[in-house]
Amino acid sequence: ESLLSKNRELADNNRKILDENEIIAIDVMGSIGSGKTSLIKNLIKGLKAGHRIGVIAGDLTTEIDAERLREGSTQVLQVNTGKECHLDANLIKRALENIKLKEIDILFIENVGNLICPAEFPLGAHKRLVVISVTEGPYMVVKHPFIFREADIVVINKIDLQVQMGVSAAKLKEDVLKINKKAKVVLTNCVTGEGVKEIIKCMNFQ
Amino acid sequence: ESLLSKNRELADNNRKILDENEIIAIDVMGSIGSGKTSLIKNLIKGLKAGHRIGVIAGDLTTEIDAERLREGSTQVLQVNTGKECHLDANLIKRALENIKLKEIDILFIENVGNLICPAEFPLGAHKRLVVISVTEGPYMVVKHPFIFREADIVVINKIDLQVQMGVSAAKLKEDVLKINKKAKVVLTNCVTGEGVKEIIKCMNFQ
Ligand SMILES: Nc1nc2c(ncn2[C@@H]2O[C@H](COP(=O)(O)OP(=O)(O)OP(=O)(O)O)[C@@H](O)[C@H]2O)c(=O)[nH]1
Ligand SMILES: Nc1nc2c(ncn2[C@@H]2O[C@H](COP(=O)(O)OP(=O)(O)OP(=O)(O)O)[C@@H](O)[C@H]2O)c(=O)[nH]1
Ligand SMILES: [Mg+2]
Ligand SMILES: [Mg+2]
Ligand SMILES: [Zn+2]
Ligand SMILES: [Zn+2]
Repeated sequence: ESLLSKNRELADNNRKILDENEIIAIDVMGSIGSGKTSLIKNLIKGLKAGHRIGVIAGDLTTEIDAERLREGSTQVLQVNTGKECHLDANLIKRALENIKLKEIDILFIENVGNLICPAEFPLGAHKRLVVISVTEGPYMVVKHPFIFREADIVVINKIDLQVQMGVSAAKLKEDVLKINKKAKVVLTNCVTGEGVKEIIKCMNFQ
Repeated sequence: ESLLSKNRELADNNRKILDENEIIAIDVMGSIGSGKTSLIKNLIKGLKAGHRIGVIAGDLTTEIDAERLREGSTQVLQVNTGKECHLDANLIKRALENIKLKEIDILFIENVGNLICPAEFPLGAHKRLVVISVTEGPYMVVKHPFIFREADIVVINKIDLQVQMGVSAAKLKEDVLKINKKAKVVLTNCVTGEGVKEIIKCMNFQ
Protein backbone atom coordinates (compact mmCIF):
# COMPACT_ATOMS: atom_id res chain seq x y z
CA GLU A 1 0.00 0.00 0.00
CA SER A 2 1.57 3.32 -0.99
CA LEU A 3 2.91 5.83 1.52
CA LEU A 4 0.32 8.40 0.48
CA SER A 5 -2.73 6.10 0.73
CA LYS A 6 -1.50 4.81 4.13
CA ASN A 7 -1.27 8.46 5.25
CA ARG A 8 -4.76 9.15 3.87
CA GLU A 9 -6.12 6.26 5.94
CA LEU A 10 -4.48 7.51 9.14
CA ALA A 11 -5.70 11.07 8.41
CA ASP A 12 -9.30 9.85 8.09
CA ASN A 13 -8.90 8.06 11.41
CA ASN A 14 -7.52 11.20 13.10
CA ARG A 15 -10.52 13.09 11.79
CA LYS A 16 -12.85 10.51 13.30
CA ILE A 17 -11.17 10.89 16.73
CA LEU A 18 -11.42 14.70 16.53
CA ASP A 19 -15.11 14.53 15.55
CA GLU A 20 -15.91 12.08 18.37
CA ASN A 21 -14.36 14.61 20.79
CA GLU A 22 -16.07 17.61 19.12
CA ILE A 23 -12.77 19.31 18.29
CA ILE A 24 -12.26 21.49 15.21
CA ALA A 25 -8.67 21.13 13.98
CA ILE A 26 -6.82 23.58 11.70
CA ASP A 27 -3.66 22.58 9.81
CA VAL A 28 -1.54 25.74 9.61
CA MET A 29 0.97 25.46 6.77
CA GLY A 30 3.19 28.01 5.07
CA SER A 31 6.71 29.00 4.08
CA ILE A 32 9.59 29.08 6.57
CA GLY A 33 9.26 32.17 8.76
CA SER A 34 6.07 33.42 7.07
CA GLY A 35 4.35 34.05 10.42
CA LYS A 36 2.60 30.75 11.31
CA THR A 37 3.45 30.91 15.03
CA SER A 38 2.69 34.65 15.26
CA LEU A 39 -0.67 34.02 13.55
CA ILE A 40 -1.58 31.17 15.89
CA LYS A 41 -0.67 33.37 18.89
CA ASN A 42 -3.01 36.07 17.56
CA LEU A 43 -5.81 33.58 16.86
CA ILE A 44 -5.53 32.15 20.38
CA LYS A 45 -5.74 35.68 21.84
CA GLY A 46 -8.88 36.34 19.82
CA LEU A 47 -10.56 33.00 20.59
CA LYS A 48 -9.65 32.01 24.13
CA ALA A 49 -12.49 33.90 25.80
CA GLY A 50 -15.02 31.42 24.44
CA HIS A 51 -12.90 28.34 23.74
CA ARG A 52 -10.34 25.92 25.14
CA ILE A 53 -7.48 25.75 22.68
CA GLY A 54 -4.81 23.12 22.13
CA VAL A 55 -1.76 23.33 19.84
CA ILE A 56 0.50 20.76 18.22
CA ALA A 57 3.69 22.52 17.07
CA GLY A 58 5.71 20.65 14.43
CA ASP A 59 9.45 21.31 14.05
CA LEU A 60 12.68 19.47 13.24
CA THR A 61 14.43 19.38 16.59
CA THR A 62 13.64 22.41 18.74
CA GLU A 63 10.90 23.40 21.19
CA ILE A 64 11.04 27.09 20.24
CA ASP A 65 7.53 27.47 18.78
CA ALA A 66 5.88 25.34 21.48
CA GLU A 67 7.50 27.58 24.13
CA ARG A 68 6.22 30.73 22.41
CA LEU A 69 2.70 29.33 22.17
CA ARG A 70 2.48 27.97 25.72
CA GLU A 71 1.76 31.42 27.12
CA GLY A 72 -1.67 31.52 25.52
CA SER A 73 -3.09 28.04 25.27
CA THR A 74 -4.18 25.29 27.57
CA GLN A 75 -2.28 22.40 26.00
CA VAL A 76 0.74 22.70 23.71
CA LEU A 77 2.52 19.62 22.43
CA GLN A 78 5.78 19.86 20.44
CA VAL A 79 6.27 17.16 17.81
CA ASN A 80 9.79 16.80 16.45
CA THR A 81 10.08 15.39 12.96
CA GLY A 82 13.86 14.81 13.05
CA LYS A 83 14.77 15.19 9.40
CA GLU A 84 11.26 14.83 7.94
CA CYS A 85 10.21 17.95 6.06
CA HIS A 86 6.48 17.77 6.82
CA LEU A 87 4.12 16.51 9.52
CA ASP A 88 2.25 13.34 8.64
CA ALA A 89 -0.95 11.71 9.88
CA ASN A 90 0.99 9.13 11.91
CA LEU A 91 2.82 11.81 13.95
CA ILE A 92 -0.53 13.51 14.58
CA LYS A 93 -2.16 10.20 15.58
CA ARG A 94 0.54 9.77 18.26
CA ALA A 95 0.28 13.42 19.35
CA LEU A 96 -3.50 13.08 19.80
CA GLU A 97 -2.87 10.18 22.19
CA ASN A 98 -0.92 12.63 24.38
CA ILE A 99 -3.50 15.40 24.55
CA LYS A 100 -6.45 15.52 26.94
CA LEU A 101 -8.96 15.65 24.10
CA LYS A 102 -11.98 16.18 26.39
CA GLU A 103 -10.44 19.48 27.55
CA ILE A 104 -10.19 21.31 24.20
CA ASP A 105 -12.60 22.27 21.44
CA ILE A 106 -10.15 23.88 18.97
CA LEU A 107 -6.79 22.39 17.92
CA PHE A 108 -4.21 24.35 15.90
CA ILE A 109 -1.52 22.25 14.24
CA GLU A 110 1.55 24.24 13.13
CA ASN A 111 3.05 22.32 10.23
CA VAL A 112 6.74 22.43 9.28
CA GLY A 113 7.71 25.47 7.12
CA ASN A 114 7.34 24.05 3.58
CA LEU A 115 5.07 24.95 0.65
CA ILE A 116 5.51 21.62 -1.11
CA CYS A 117 5.10 18.39 0.87
CA PRO A 118 2.29 19.30 3.29
CA ALA A 119 -0.02 19.49 0.24
CA GLU A 120 0.51 15.73 -0.24
CA PHE A 121 0.13 14.73 3.43
CA PRO A 122 -3.29 15.59 4.89
CA LEU A 123 -3.39 15.24 8.68
CA GLY A 124 -7.14 14.81 9.24
CA ALA A 125 -7.81 18.48 10.10
CA HIS A 126 -11.11 20.17 9.28
CA LYS A 127 -9.54 23.24 7.72
CA ARG A 128 -6.28 23.82 5.83
CA LEU A 129 -4.78 27.30 6.26
CA VAL A 130 -1.67 28.46 4.35
CA VAL A 131 0.39 31.50 5.44
CA ILE A 132 2.83 33.21 3.07
CA SER A 133 4.39 36.66 3.44
CA VAL A 134 5.19 39.52 1.06
CA THR A 135 8.88 39.27 1.96
CA GLU A 136 9.17 36.02 -0.04
CA GLY A 137 8.57 37.91 -3.28
CA PRO A 138 5.81 38.11 -5.90
CA TYR A 139 5.99 34.56 -7.33
CA MET A 140 5.13 32.55 -4.21
CA VAL A 141 1.65 31.52 -5.27
CA VAL A 142 2.27 30.79 -8.96
CA LYS A 143 5.32 28.69 -8.07
CA HIS A 144 3.46 26.44 -5.60
CA PRO A 145 0.02 25.74 -7.10
CA PHE A 146 -0.63 22.43 -5.36
CA ILE A 147 -0.71 23.73 -1.80
CA PHE A 148 -2.97 26.67 -2.69
CA ARG A 149 -5.38 24.35 -4.49
CA GLU A 150 -5.78 22.45 -1.20
CA ALA A 151 -6.23 25.52 1.03
CA ASP A 152 -9.46 26.66 2.68
CA ILE A 153 -7.94 29.90 4.01
CA VAL A 154 -4.85 31.71 2.68
CA VAL A 155 -3.15 34.41 4.73
CA ILE A 156 -0.87 36.98 3.07
CA ASN A 157 1.21 38.28 5.98
CA LYS A 158 3.73 41.09 6.71
CA ILE A 159 1.70 43.58 4.67
CA ASP A 160 3.59 46.35 6.51
CA LEU A 161 6.60 45.47 4.31
CA GLN A 162 4.90 45.68 0.88
CA VAL A 163 6.39 49.01 -0.07
CA GLN A 164 9.95 48.10 0.89
CA MET A 165 9.69 44.80 -0.92
CA GLY A 166 7.96 46.23 -3.97
CA VAL A 167 5.50 43.32 -3.66
CA SER A 168 1.70 43.70 -3.79
CA ALA A 169 -0.36 41.63 -1.33
CA ALA A 170 -3.45 42.35 -3.43
CA LYS A 171 -1.75 40.78 -6.48
CA LEU A 172 -0.80 37.70 -4.44
CA LYS A 173 -4.46 37.43 -3.37
CA GLU A 174 -5.51 37.54 -7.04
CA ASP A 175 -2.98 34.78 -7.81
CA VAL A 176 -4.57 32.58 -5.13
CA LEU A 177 -8.13 33.14 -6.40
CA LYS A 178 -7.04 32.26 -9.97
CA ILE A 179 -5.83 28.85 -8.73
CA ASN A 180 -8.61 28.31 -6.16
CA LYS A 181 -11.68 30.54 -6.39
CA LYS A 182 -13.20 29.04 -3.24
CA ALA A 183 -10.27 30.01 -0.97
CA LYS A 184 -10.84 32.79 1.59
CA VAL A 185 -7.83 35.12 1.34
CA VAL A 186 -6.97 37.54 4.16
CA LEU A 187 -4.20 40.17 4.33
CA THR A 188 -2.51 40.46 7.75
CA ASN A 189 0.12 42.06 9.91
CA CYS A 190 0.78 39.54 12.68
CA VAL A 191 2.77 42.05 14.73
CA THR A 192 -0.16 44.46 15.12
CA GLY A 193 -2.88 41.80 14.71
CA GLU A 194 -4.43 43.55 11.68
CA GLY A 195 -6.60 41.10 9.70
CA VAL A 196 -6.84 38.47 12.45
CA LYS A 197 -10.49 39.29 13.27
CA GLU A 198 -11.36 38.62 9.64
CA ILE A 199 -9.72 35.17 9.77
CA ILE A 200 -11.66 34.30 12.93
CA LYS A 201 -14.86 35.25 11.07
CA CYS A 202 -14.06 32.89 8.14
CA MET A 203 -13.37 30.07 10.54
CA ASN A 204 -16.98 30.19 11.72
CA PHE A 205 -16.36 29.08 15.28
CA GLN A 206 -19.38 29.44 17.52
CA GLU B 1 20.52 0.03 -1.81
CA SER B 2 19.12 2.97 0.15
CA LEU B 3 17.86 6.13 -1.57
CA LEU B 4 20.52 8.24 0.12
CA SER B 5 23.48 6.03 -0.78
CA LYS B 6 22.25 5.77 -4.39
CA ASN B 7 22.10 9.58 -4.45
CA ARG B 8 25.60 9.77 -2.94
CA GLU B 9 26.91 7.54 -5.74
CA LEU B 10 25.31 9.68 -8.47
CA ALA B 11 26.60 12.86 -6.79
CA ASP B 12 30.18 11.51 -6.83
CA ASN B 13 29.74 10.72 -10.51
CA ASN B 14 28.44 14.25 -11.27
CA ARG B 15 31.48 15.63 -9.48
CA LYS B 16 33.75 13.51 -11.66
CA ILE B 17 32.09 14.86 -14.85
CA LEU B 18 32.43 18.46 -13.61
CA ASP B 19 36.11 17.95 -12.73
CA GLU B 20 36.85 16.37 -16.11
CA ASN B 21 35.36 19.49 -17.72
CA GLU B 22 37.13 21.88 -15.30
CA ILE B 23 33.87 23.35 -14.03
CA ILE B 24 33.38 24.60 -10.46
CA ALA B 25 29.78 24.01 -9.36
CA ILE B 26 27.99 25.77 -6.51
CA ASP B 27 24.80 24.34 -4.95
CA VAL B 28 22.74 27.37 -3.89
CA MET B 29 20.22 26.37 -1.21
CA GLY B 30 18.04 28.41 1.10
CA SER B 31 14.55 29.16 2.34
CA ILE B 32 11.68 29.98 -0.01
CA GLY B 33 12.08 33.54 -1.28
CA SER B 34 15.28 34.21 0.69
CA GLY B 35 17.03 35.69 -2.38
CA LYS B 36 18.73 32.73 -4.14
CA THR B 37 17.88 33.92 -7.66
CA SER B 38 18.72 37.57 -6.86
CA LEU B 39 22.06 36.44 -5.40
CA ILE B 40 22.92 34.32 -8.44
CA LYS B 41 22.08 37.28 -10.72
CA ASN B 42 24.45 39.45 -8.70
CA LEU B 43 27.20 36.81 -8.73
CA ILE B 44 26.91 36.41 -12.51
CA LYS B 45 27.20 40.20 -12.95
CA GLY B 46 30.34 40.22 -10.84
CA LEU B 47 31.96 37.19 -12.49
CA LYS B 48 31.03 37.23 -16.17
CA ALA B 49 33.91 39.46 -17.27
CA GLY B 50 36.38 36.63 -16.63
CA HIS B 51 34.19 33.52 -16.80
CA ARG B 52 31.59 31.64 -18.80
CA ILE B 53 28.70 30.85 -16.47
CA GLY B 54 25.98 28.22 -16.64
CA VAL B 55 22.94 27.86 -14.38
CA ILE B 56 20.62 25.00 -13.51
CA ALA B 57 17.46 26.43 -11.93
CA GLY B 58 15.39 23.97 -9.89
CA ASP B 59 11.67 24.57 -9.35
CA LEU B 60 8.41 22.63 -9.07
CA THR B 61 6.66 23.49 -12.31
CA THR B 62 7.52 26.99 -13.54
CA GLU B 63 10.30 28.56 -15.64
CA ILE B 64 10.23 31.84 -13.70
CA ASP B 65 13.73 31.74 -12.20
CA ALA B 66 15.35 30.40 -15.39
CA GLU B 67 13.79 33.32 -17.31
CA ARG B 68 15.13 35.86 -14.80
CA LEU B 69 18.62 34.37 -14.97
CA ARG B 70 18.80 34.03 -18.74
CA GLU B 71 19.61 37.72 -19.17
CA GLY B 72 23.03 37.32 -17.59
CA SER B 73 24.38 33.86 -18.29
CA THR B 74 25.43 31.83 -21.25
CA GLN B 75 23.45 28.68 -20.55
CA VAL B 76 20.43 28.38 -18.27
CA LEU B 77 18.58 25.11 -17.86
CA GLN B 78 15.33 24.85 -15.89
CA VAL B 79 14.78 21.55 -14.10
CA ASN B 80 11.25 20.90 -12.88
CA THR B 81 10.92 18.61 -9.91
CA GLY B 82 7.13 18.13 -10.15
CA LYS B 83 6.24 17.52 -6.52
CA GLU B 84 9.70 16.69 -5.22
CA CYS B 85 10.82 19.15 -2.56
CA HIS B 86 14.55 19.12 -3.36
CA LEU B 87 16.88 18.60 -6.33
CA ASP B 88 18.69 15.26 -6.35
CA ALA B 89 21.86 13.97 -8.01
CA ASN B 90 19.87 12.09 -10.66
CA LEU B 91 18.10 15.27 -11.88
CA ILE B 92 21.50 17.01 -12.03
CA LYS B 93 23.04 14.07 -13.92
CA ARG B 94 20.34 14.44 -16.61
CA ALA B 95 20.71 18.25 -16.63
CA LEU B 96 24.48 17.98 -17.17
CA GLU B 97 23.78 15.85 -20.28
CA ASN B 98 21.88 18.86 -21.70
CA ILE B 99 24.52 21.51 -21.10
CA LYS B 100 27.50 22.23 -23.38
CA LEU B 101 30.01 21.51 -20.61
CA LYS B 102 33.03 22.60 -22.68
CA GLU B 103 31.55 26.12 -22.86
CA ILE B 104 31.34 26.95 -19.16
CA ASP B 105 33.75 27.06 -16.25
CA ILE B 106 31.32 27.98 -13.43
CA LEU B 107 27.95 26.33 -12.81
CA PHE B 108 25.40 27.71 -10.32
CA ILE B 109 22.66 25.29 -9.28
CA GLU B 110 19.64 26.95 -7.68
CA ASN B 111 18.08 24.35 -5.40
CA VAL B 112 14.38 24.27 -4.45
CA GLY B 113 13.47 26.61 -1.55
CA ASN B 114 13.81 24.27 1.47
CA LEU B 115 16.09 24.30 4.54
CA ILE B 116 15.57 20.62 5.32
CA CYS B 117 15.93 18.04 2.53
CA PRO B 118 18.75 19.52 0.43
CA ALA B 119 21.06 18.83 3.41
CA GLU B 120 20.47 15.09 2.85
CA PHE B 121 20.83 15.13 -0.96
CA PRO B 122 24.27 16.28 -2.15
CA LEU B 123 24.36 16.99 -5.89
CA GLY B 124 28.10 16.65 -6.55
CA ALA B 125 28.86 20.39 -6.37
CA HIS B 126 32.20 21.73 -5.13
CA LYS B 127 30.68 24.29 -2.77
CA ARG B 128 27.42 24.40 -0.80
CA LEU B 129 26.00 27.89 -0.24
CA VAL B 130 22.93 28.54 1.92
CA VAL B 131 20.92 31.81 1.71
CA ILE B 132 18.51 32.85 4.47
CA SER B 133 17.02 36.29 5.05
CA VAL B 134 16.29 38.41 8.14
CA THR B 135 12.59 38.51 7.22
CA GLU B 136 12.21 34.84 8.23
CA GLY B 137 12.83 35.74 11.88
CA PRO B 138 15.59 35.15 14.44
CA TYR B 139 15.34 31.35 14.84
CA MET B 140 16.18 30.26 11.30
CA VAL B 141 19.64 28.91 12.01
CA VAL B 142 19.01 27.21 15.36
CA LYS B 143 15.90 25.50 13.94
CA HIS B 144 17.72 23.97 10.95
CA PRO B 145 21.14 22.82 12.18
CA PHE B 146 21.73 20.10 9.58
CA ILE B 147 21.85 22.33 6.53
CA PHE B 148 24.16 24.88 8.17
CA ARG B 149 26.51 22.09 9.27
CA GLU B 150 26.88 21.16 5.58
CA ALA B 151 27.40 24.71 4.29
CA ASP B 152 30.67 26.19 3.01
CA ILE B 153 29.22 29.70 2.62
CA VAL B 154 26.17 31.15 4.40
CA VAL B 155 24.53 34.33 3.18
CA ILE B 156 22.29 36.39 5.49
CA ASN B 157 20.24 38.49 3.06
CA LYS B 158 17.79 41.43 3.13
CA ILE B 159 19.86 43.24 5.77
CA ASP B 160 18.03 46.44 4.76
CA LEU B 161 14.99 45.07 6.65
CA GLN B 162 16.69 44.29 9.99
CA VAL B 163 15.27 47.26 11.83
CA GLN B 164 11.70 46.73 10.65
CA MET B 165 11.87 43.04 11.49
CA GLY B 166 13.62 43.53 14.81
CA VAL B 167 16.03 40.78 13.71
CA SER B 168 19.83 41.04 13.94
CA ALA B 169 21.84 39.67 10.99
CA ALA B 170 24.95 39.73 13.20
CA LYS B 171 23.22 37.41 15.70
CA LEU B 172 22.21 35.03 12.89
CA LYS B 173 25.88 35.01 11.79
CA GLU B 174 26.91 34.06 15.34
CA ASP B 175 24.32 31.26 15.33
CA VAL B 176 25.87 29.83 12.15
CA LEU B 177 29.43 29.97 13.51
CA LYS B 178 28.31 28.16 16.70
CA ILE B 179 27.05 25.25 14.57
CA ASN B 180 29.82 25.37 11.95
CA LYS B 181 32.94 27.40 12.78
CA LYS B 182 34.41 26.77 9.32
CA ALA B 183 31.53 28.40 7.43
CA LYS B 184 32.16 31.77 5.72
CA VAL B 185 29.21 34.00 6.61
CA VAL B 186 28.40 37.11 4.57
CA LEU B 187 25.68 39.75 5.14
CA THR B 188 24.02 40.99 1.93
CA ASN B 189 21.42 43.18 0.30
CA CYS B 190 20.73 41.53 -3.05
CA VAL B 191 18.79 44.54 -4.32
CA THR B 192 21.77 46.90 -4.06
CA GLY B 193 24.42 44.18 -4.40
CA GLU B 194 26.00 45.00 -1.02
CA GLY B 195 28.09 42.06 0.22
CA VAL B 196 28.31 40.28 -3.14
CA LYS B 197 31.98 41.21 -3.73
CA GLU B 198 32.83 39.55 -0.42
CA ILE B 199 31.11 36.31 -1.50
CA ILE B 200 33.05 36.31 -4.77
CA LYS B 201 36.26 36.65 -2.73
CA CYS B 202 35.39 33.58 -0.56
CA MET B 203 34.65 31.55 -3.65
CA ASN B 204 38.30 31.91 -4.74
CA PHE B 205 37.66 31.86 -8.46
CA GLN B 206 40.70 32.75 -10.52
N1 LIG C 1 7.19 42.96 9.96
C1 LIG C 1 6.45 41.90 10.27
N2 LIG C 1 7.04 40.86 10.89
C2 LIG C 1 6.26 39.80 11.20
C3 LIG C 1 4.88 39.73 10.89
N3 LIG C 1 4.41 38.54 11.31
C4 LIG C 1 5.45 37.86 11.87
N4 LIG C 1 6.57 38.64 11.81
C5 LIG C 1 7.92 38.28 12.24
O1 LIG C 1 8.38 37.30 11.34
C6 LIG C 1 9.27 36.39 12.02
C7 LIG C 1 8.79 34.96 11.83
O2 LIG C 1 7.54 34.83 12.48
P1 LIG C 1 7.03 33.41 13.02
O3 LIG C 1 5.68 33.60 13.55
O4 LIG C 1 8.06 32.79 13.90
O5 LIG C 1 6.99 32.60 11.64
P2 LIG C 1 6.78 31.04 11.45
O6 LIG C 1 6.10 30.84 10.15
O7 LIG C 1 6.12 30.43 12.63
O8 LIG C 1 8.28 30.50 11.34
P3 LIG C 1 8.80 28.97 11.35
O9 LIG C 1 7.89 28.19 12.26
O10 LIG C 1 10.17 29.09 11.93
O11 LIG C 1 8.78 28.50 9.93
C8 LIG C 1 9.30 36.83 13.47
O12 LIG C 1 10.43 37.66 13.65
C9 LIG C 1 8.02 37.63 13.61
O13 LIG C 1 8.06 38.60 14.62
C10 LIG C 1 4.29 40.86 10.23
O14 LIG C 1 3.10 40.91 9.88
N5 LIG C 1 5.13 41.90 9.94
N1 LIG D 1 14.37 44.21 0.54
C1 LIG D 1 15.10 43.25 -0.07
N2 LIG D 1 14.49 42.45 -0.93
C2 LIG D 1 15.23 41.48 -1.53
C3 LIG D 1 16.61 41.30 -1.25
N3 LIG D 1 17.06 40.26 -1.98
C4 LIG D 1 16.02 39.79 -2.70
N4 LIG D 1 14.92 40.54 -2.43
C5 LIG D 1 13.56 40.34 -2.95
O1 LIG D 1 13.07 39.15 -2.35
C6 LIG D 1 12.17 38.49 -3.24
C7 LIG D 1 12.61 37.07 -3.45
O2 LIG D 1 13.87 37.07 -4.12
P1 LIG D 1 14.34 35.86 -5.02
O3 LIG D 1 15.69 36.16 -5.49
O4 LIG D 1 13.30 35.52 -6.04
O5 LIG D 1 14.36 34.70 -3.93
P2 LIG D 1 14.52 33.13 -4.17
O6 LIG D 1 15.20 32.60 -2.97
O7 LIG D 1 15.18 32.87 -5.48
O8 LIG D 1 13.02 32.63 -4.20
P3 LIG D 1 12.48 31.17 -4.64
O9 LIG D 1 13.37 30.64 -5.72
O10 LIG D 1 11.10 31.47 -5.15
O11 LIG D 1 12.48 30.33 -3.39
C8 LIG D 1 12.15 39.31 -4.51
O12 LIG D 1 11.04 40.16 -4.46
C9 LIG D 1 13.46 40.10 -4.44
O13 LIG D 1 13.43 41.32 -5.15
C10 LIG D 1 17.23 42.21 -0.30
O14 LIG D 1 18.42 42.12 0.02
N5 LIG D 1 16.42 43.14 0.25
MG1 LIG E 1 6.72 28.82 13.77
MG1 LIG F 1 14.55 31.64 -7.01
ZN1 LIG G 1 9.20 17.09 1.77
ZN1 LIG H 1 11.76 17.14 1.36
